[in-house]
Amino acid sequence: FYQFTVIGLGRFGTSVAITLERLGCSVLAIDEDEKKVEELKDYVSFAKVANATNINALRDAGVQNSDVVIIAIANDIQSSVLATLLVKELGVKYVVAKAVNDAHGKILEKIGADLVVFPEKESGELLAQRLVVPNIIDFMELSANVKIFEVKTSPHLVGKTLEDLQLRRKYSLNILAIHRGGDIIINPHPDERIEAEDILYIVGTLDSLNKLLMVEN
Amino acid sequence: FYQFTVIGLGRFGTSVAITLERLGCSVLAIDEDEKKVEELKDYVSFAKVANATNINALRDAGVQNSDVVIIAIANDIQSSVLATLLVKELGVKYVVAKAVNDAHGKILEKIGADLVVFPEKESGELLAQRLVVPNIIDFMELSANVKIFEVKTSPHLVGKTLEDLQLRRKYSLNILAIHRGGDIIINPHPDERIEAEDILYIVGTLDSLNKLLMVEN
Ligand SMILES: Nc1ncnc2c1ncn2[C@@H]1O[C@H](COP(=O)(O)OP(=O)(O)OP(=O)(O)O)[C@@H](O)[C@H]1O
Ligand SMILES: Nc1ncnc2c1ncn2[C@@H]1O[C@H](COP(=O)(O)OP(=O)(O)OP(=O)(O)O)[C@@H](O)[C@H]1O
Repeated sequence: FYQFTVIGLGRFGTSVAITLERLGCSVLAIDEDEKKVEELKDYVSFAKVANATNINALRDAGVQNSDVVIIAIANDIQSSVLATLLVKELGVKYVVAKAVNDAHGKILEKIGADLVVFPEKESGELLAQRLVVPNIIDFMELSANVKIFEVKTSPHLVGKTLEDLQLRRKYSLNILAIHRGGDIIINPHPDERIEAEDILYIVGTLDSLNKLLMVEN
Repeated sequence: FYQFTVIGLGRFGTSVAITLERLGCSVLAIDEDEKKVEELKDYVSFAKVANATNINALRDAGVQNSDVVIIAIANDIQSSVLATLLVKELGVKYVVAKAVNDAHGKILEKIGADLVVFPEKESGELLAQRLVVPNIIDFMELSANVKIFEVKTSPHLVGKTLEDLQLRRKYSLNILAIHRGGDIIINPHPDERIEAEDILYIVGTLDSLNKLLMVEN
């Protein structure tokens, strides 16, 4: 597994650091705020106080030994940009940087960030999709318009078989899996009958999914 | 489609509002900061300046006519909690509130939020998963340990058929779909041969996916 450094222990940075450790990685967590480092030190492999706009502080902390560095300083655009530049100068191969808007994102790309992320923007888009079709729990993009949707079963689907519903012919939808109780049924048969608590994994467009879920509602 | 109100036009709230409009919904965007309202008014159906901790201001703005209200005020916990309480008092059926930490989230639930979201925490977890297995573009949870992973093809998989790989027998993995160029192949046949630019949609645990992608690397 790779060695990671997370710089900036706001809500986003903290979540990245904790999740990486939970997945079995070794994380070096850095923040200039001693209090933030103190709060996190029991949850990560290494936690150090350092100002990420000071290249010596970064070197002393050992950042150059990381395969991946995540720069999660957000509101201070100048510090975020400078820290990204310095971490690249230290020779780190893969640098991820959080941006607060498109302009900030472009600057980060220009100065060498390998991946720019917009956490609030991405989670806002995700929530909006989940709200537009209330049954949608989550989704994953397959292409510009086609997604895999994780949906709660609508009452009017309960008791019907997949064949009754004619998902492919009537709605151009494909059901990939059903999560029922503790079981996952992959590629369910046409005679599989939908039950009230089923979670369905369906491929198609949002429009066709809407048609399926809105029918008889 | 439902009528939505978004209160609090930070990065998260703005993203929710714009995405809802893009999906065809009608959005009322509210913020106490005139500048934020001004910046968004060309992208939403209605944009009004209002202090969300004032019930008369909310009523004048017409918030009670919305089916769903998203309260995206974050750093000011007191305002976020009061706004949530007032919006519920106005009779809005479904209220989503952004929380900055677990304590804030518990308070919001207690005072009536129907859904509490932690955008920075959720996107931090997502990024961490994407980084641990570098091929992972995205994933969706099927159950506590099983996920649908969207992955880039590893070089050592290219040219092999699904049957060669014995995904089910060797790795307990199932390939649900292949995204190749503009096409999506659902439930590919065992004789399907993997190509260099394929995006694979695979069901299984992170551990088994890791084994598949790390073999011969
Ligand atoms: N030069 C620096 N060196 C190290 N840490 C820094 C530096 N500048 C800012 N930080 C730290 O980055 C962290 C995140 O910063 P910021 O306040 O921009 O994000 P935030 O909006 O709180 O983030 P989030 O939305 O993820 O909660 C803070 O804990 C701050 O102490
Ligand atoms: N009482 C209130 N009534 C209306 N709007 C409010 C009120 N209090 C705060 N806001 C607005 O909520 C918005 C978001 O607030 P906040 O600063 O907490 O979030 P943020 O950290 O910038 O959010 P994000 O992380 O989504 O960018 C701001 O635009 C602010 O003007």
